[in-house]
Amino acid sequence: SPRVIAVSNQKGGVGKTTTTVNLAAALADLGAKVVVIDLDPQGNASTALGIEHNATVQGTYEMLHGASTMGSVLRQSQQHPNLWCSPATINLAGAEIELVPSQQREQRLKRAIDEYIAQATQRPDYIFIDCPPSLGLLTINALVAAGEVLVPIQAEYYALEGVTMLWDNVGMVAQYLNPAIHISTILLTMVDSRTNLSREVENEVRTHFPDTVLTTVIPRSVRVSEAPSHQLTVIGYDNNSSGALAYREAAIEMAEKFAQR
Amino acid sequence: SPRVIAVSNQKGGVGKTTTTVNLAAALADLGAKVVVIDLDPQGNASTALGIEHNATVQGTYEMLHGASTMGSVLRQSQQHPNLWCSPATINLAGAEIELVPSQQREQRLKRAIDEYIAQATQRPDYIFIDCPPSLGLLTINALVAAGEVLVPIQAEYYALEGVTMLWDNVGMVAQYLNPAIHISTILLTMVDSRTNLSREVENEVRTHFPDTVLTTVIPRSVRVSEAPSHQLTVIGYDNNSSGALAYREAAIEMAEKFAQR
Ligand SMILES: Nc1ncnc2c1ncn2[C@@H]1O[C@H](COP(=O)(O)OP(=O)(O)OP(=O)(O)O)[C@@H](O)[C@H]1O
Ligand SMILES: Nc1ncnc2c1ncn2[C@@H]1O[C@H](COP(=O)(O)OP(=O)(O)OP(=O)(O)O)[C@@H](O)[C@H]1O
Ligand SMILES: [Mg+2]
Ligand SMILES: [Mg+2]
Repeated sequence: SPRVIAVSNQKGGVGKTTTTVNLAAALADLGAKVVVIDLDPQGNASTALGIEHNATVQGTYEMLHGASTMGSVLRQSQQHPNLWCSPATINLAGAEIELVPSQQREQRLKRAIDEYIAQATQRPDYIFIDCPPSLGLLTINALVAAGEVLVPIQAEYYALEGVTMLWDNVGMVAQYLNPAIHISTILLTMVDSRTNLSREVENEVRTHFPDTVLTTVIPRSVRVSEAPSHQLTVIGYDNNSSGALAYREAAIEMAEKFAQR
Repeated sequence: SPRVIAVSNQKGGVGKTTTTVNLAAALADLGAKVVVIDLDPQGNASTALGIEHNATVQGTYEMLHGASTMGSVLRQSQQHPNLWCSPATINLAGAEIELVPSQQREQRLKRAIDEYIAQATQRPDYIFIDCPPSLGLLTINALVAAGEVLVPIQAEYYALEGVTMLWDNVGMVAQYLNPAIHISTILLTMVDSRTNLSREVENEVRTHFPDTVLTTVIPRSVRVSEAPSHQLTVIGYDNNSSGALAYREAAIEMAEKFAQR
């Protein structure tokens, strides 16, 4: 059955979206069937994959409210044919407040995914969920639906400070809502080996999470940040750039690590 | 009466906290009395100002629930004696869900600030509110309590894409909850004039928001990102660095612009 991976970190701007779309693209180009669920009202993952997400589009919002099935909202990426995306529209911004008083508010995403997997003619190999920078109901839905969490950590001081909070929250979800959820993977992003700060953060992370952090790190590279303005992943925008290479390596390392579990 | 400024942008990692603490520090060092309200459960502003914010501390959470007054939770910065901070503790993470069913849920912060201003022996000149990267109830509370919004925009593609969403949200709060709220200031952060992307984003912002964006921009500078690991603002950490200089200039430009209104 598919690997369902929530990409989460409540710290903002650490590379959640960039990691989601580029790992997904790398795995899709290797022949895997990959789904990306954009769960962030900003819709950055939808933008990076070139998927329309104006307010009239049916997407993740309708899926959470049970108005549409996941199968009906998935859109295929032009650039990576094995990659499908459930777009985030502006309506998603209201979902957190709307869901608070509703029934089974934490299980909405899980029910939609389980239903999709049960009826899909070709089951996906990977389902990535791009989370917003918070630990509210949208992220809780992702942590309940997923089997594992991938945490991007930017090589900066604040990003390190927030990891304990995230670790505790995943623990709470595991205790009360989804016993399977755990942090399986940490990926260091925007690493700049020329600065002391970046090296110090990397050392800290490797010391505290030796079995979880990938050997591959993603370097800071302007090609990575240029790609979304062309509605492309960096894999599609400049496949020989240091960022594209690093994401392809990280995808392979992640797949191999899982196989050896 | 004091200028109450919400520093907000739902895009994560654009420099909200860094801008809040460094503008506040620059104004405090010029002799103004400044208050920073840390409204982000991550507590990054509290960290940068060297203010204790473990779970036992009374802070912004207690203030929102009416359990403590603002005057009783404010702590003085060691480094900048004119600067006081209401710390964010981990309890704040639950506040968004807790506040949804409560009375006057959008007015909690405003009531606490108004009460403080009414009874303070020495009124502050500035109150900055550091918002989390979302448009949920915490940020709505800030937009209701404040008289204006300062929007940091990182010189990156996604940061530009999110501005319309923020603009619309501020408009909604102005229509239904706080007629005074408006985006008064845009500050470009992490500008790297060597890259096309950065120059293009700056041009876009200056074209679309000519009267709102400050002339001063904040350059990307590793000294800025090193400062919080020493529990210091960059003004206190390396006052001659390009980042410190830029934040001092931005503070003066903001004060002068307001005076000429
Ligand atoms: N390796 C990299 N090199 C250079 N820039 C990068 C890299 N990774 C991400 N970026 C840029 O950094 C910014 C933050 O990345 P991204 O938006 O993916 O983070 P996020 O965690 O998804 O943010 P949010 O918290 O808002 O969801 C973006 O402008 C992105 O283009
Ligand atoms: N001018 C700058 N030069 C270099 N690094 C910077 C600069 N401004 C901010 N940073 C770094 O970029 C990261 C993001 O900044 P910051 O945390 O202030 O953004 P934020 O918008 O408050 O994030 P969040 O959305 O999580 O609240 C931090 O690690 C910070 O140290
Ligand atoms: Mg994102
Ligand atoms: Mg912040």
